[in-house]
Amino acid sequence: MKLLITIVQDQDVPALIEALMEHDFRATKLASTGGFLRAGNTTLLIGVEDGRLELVQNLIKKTCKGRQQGDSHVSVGGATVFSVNVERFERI
Amino acid sequence: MKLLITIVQDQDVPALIEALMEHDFRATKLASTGGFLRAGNTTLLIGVEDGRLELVQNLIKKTCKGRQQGDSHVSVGGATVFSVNVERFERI
Amino acid sequence: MKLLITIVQDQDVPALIEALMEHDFRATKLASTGGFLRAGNTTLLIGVEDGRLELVQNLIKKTCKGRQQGDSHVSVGGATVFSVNVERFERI
Ligand SMILES: Nc1ncnc2c1ncn2[C@@H]1O[C@@H]2COP(=O)(O)O[C@H]3[C@@H](O)[C@H](n4cnc5c(N)ncnc54)O[C@@H]3COP(=O)(O)O[C@H]2[C@H]1O
Ligand SMILES: Nc1ncnc2c1ncn2[C@@H]1O[C@@H]2COP(=O)(O)O[C@H]3[C@@H](O)[C@H](n4cnc5c(N)ncnc54)O[C@@H]3COP(=O)(O)O[C@H]2[C@H]1O
Ligand SMILES: Nc1ncnc2c1ncn2[C@@H]1O[C@@H]2COP(=O)(O)O[C@H]3[C@@H](O)[C@H](n4cnc5c(N)ncnc54)O[C@@H]3COP(=O)(O)O[C@H]2[C@H]1O
Repeated sequence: MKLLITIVQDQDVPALIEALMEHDFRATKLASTGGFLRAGNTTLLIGVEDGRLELVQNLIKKTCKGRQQGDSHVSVGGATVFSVNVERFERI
Repeated sequence: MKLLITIVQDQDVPALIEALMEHDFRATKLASTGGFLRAGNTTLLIGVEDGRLELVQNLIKKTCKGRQQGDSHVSVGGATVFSVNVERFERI
Repeated sequence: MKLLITIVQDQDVPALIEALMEHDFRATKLASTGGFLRAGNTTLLIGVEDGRLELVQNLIKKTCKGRQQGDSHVSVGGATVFSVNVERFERI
C-alpha cells in the first residue's frame, strides 16, 4: 500500500473527491496553505493498494488543472503528489 | 521509529490523547474531513519507537470505537492507521 | 527525495517559511495542536531533494528556537522533524 500525500488547489477538490469516491477509493482532507503564495490549498491523504496506483493518478490528472494564481500570475501545477510506502495498514 | 498517521472519530480523541500522554507517548493533532461522509474527523501524527508499537496500538483499540454515522447509517471504523518508516528523527 | 514532516512553534513559522522560500525550497503549512500542552502549533510538509537536506536542516535550526511554554513552564523544542522516504514524486 502507498499513502499519497496530494496537494491540490481548492477549486479542484470537489471533482477529485467525487471521482475518488465513485471508484471506491478512500480519502481524508486537510486544509493547508502554500508556503510561497500564502494562499489556501488542500492536502489529501489517499491510502491506495499498489495495484490501483495508476487509476488514482489518472483521476488526479483528469480533475486537477494547472493555473496562474496571485497578482504576479505565478504558475501553480494541478497537483503535487508525494507517494510514501505504508509499512502496515490497520483498520481498527 | 514509525510515524503512525491515525484517522479517528472526533468523539474518541480526548480519551485517546489522554491515554497516549499517560503512557509517555507524543502526538500532534490535525483537524480533517472524511472524503465519503464529508464529516469532520481527526488525523493524529504519533511518532513511536519500534519497541512500543504494540502498546500504542492497544491504546488506540481501547479508546476508539466503530459506529454508524450519517443519515444512511454508514459503518465507520474506530481508527484507520497508516504506519510509515521514519528515516531520521530529530528534535532541534 | 525526502518528505520532512516538521512540527514547530507558531511564532517561528514566518521566519522559517521566509528562509525556505529564499533558498528555493517548497513547503505546505498545516495548522495543528500539541497533544500534551493542547496549544496550537504548526506542521510543515517540506519535500526536499536528498542533496539539499543539510541546508534545510540548518535553516530550521537557525529560525526555530526552544522555549518554556504553558503555566507549568514545560520546555518545548525548536522543531520536531520526521524525515520520510518519498517513493515517487509527481507534479501533475
Ligand atoms: N521557493 C519558491 N520560489 C519560487 N517559486 C516558488 C517557490 N515555492 C513555490 N513556488 C511556485 O509557486 C507556486 C505556489 O506555491 P505554494 O507554496 O503557494 O503552493 C505549493 C505548496 O503548497 C505545494 N508544494 C509544491 N512543492 C512542494 C514541496 N516540495 N514540498 C511541500 N509542498 C510543496 O504545492 C503547491 C503548488 O506548488 P506548485 O509547484 O505547483 O506551484 C508553486 C511554484 O510554481
Ligand atoms: N485508504 C484511506 N485513505 C485515506 N483516508 C482513509 C482511508 N480509509 C479510511 N480513511 C479515513 O478514515 C475515515 C473512516 O474510514 P472507515 O473505513 O472506517 O469508514 C468509511 C467507510 O466505511 C465508508 N466509505 C469511505 N469511502 C467509501 C467509498 N468510496 N465507497 C463506499 N464507502 C466508503 O464510509 C466511512 C466513512 O468514510 P469517510 O471518508 O467519511 O472517513 C474516512 C476517511 O477519512
Ligand atoms: N513523537 C512525536 N509524535 C508526534 N508529535 C510530536 C512528537 N514529539 C513531539 N511532537 C510534537 O511537537 C511538539 C513539541 O514537542 P517537544 O518534544 O519539543 O516538547 C514537548 C515535550 O517536552 C513535552 N511533552 C510532550 N508529550 C509529553 C508526555 N506524554 N509526557 C511528558 N511531557 C511531554 O511537552 C512539550 C509540548 O508537547 P506538545 O504535545 O504540546 O507538542 C509537541 C507535539 O505537537
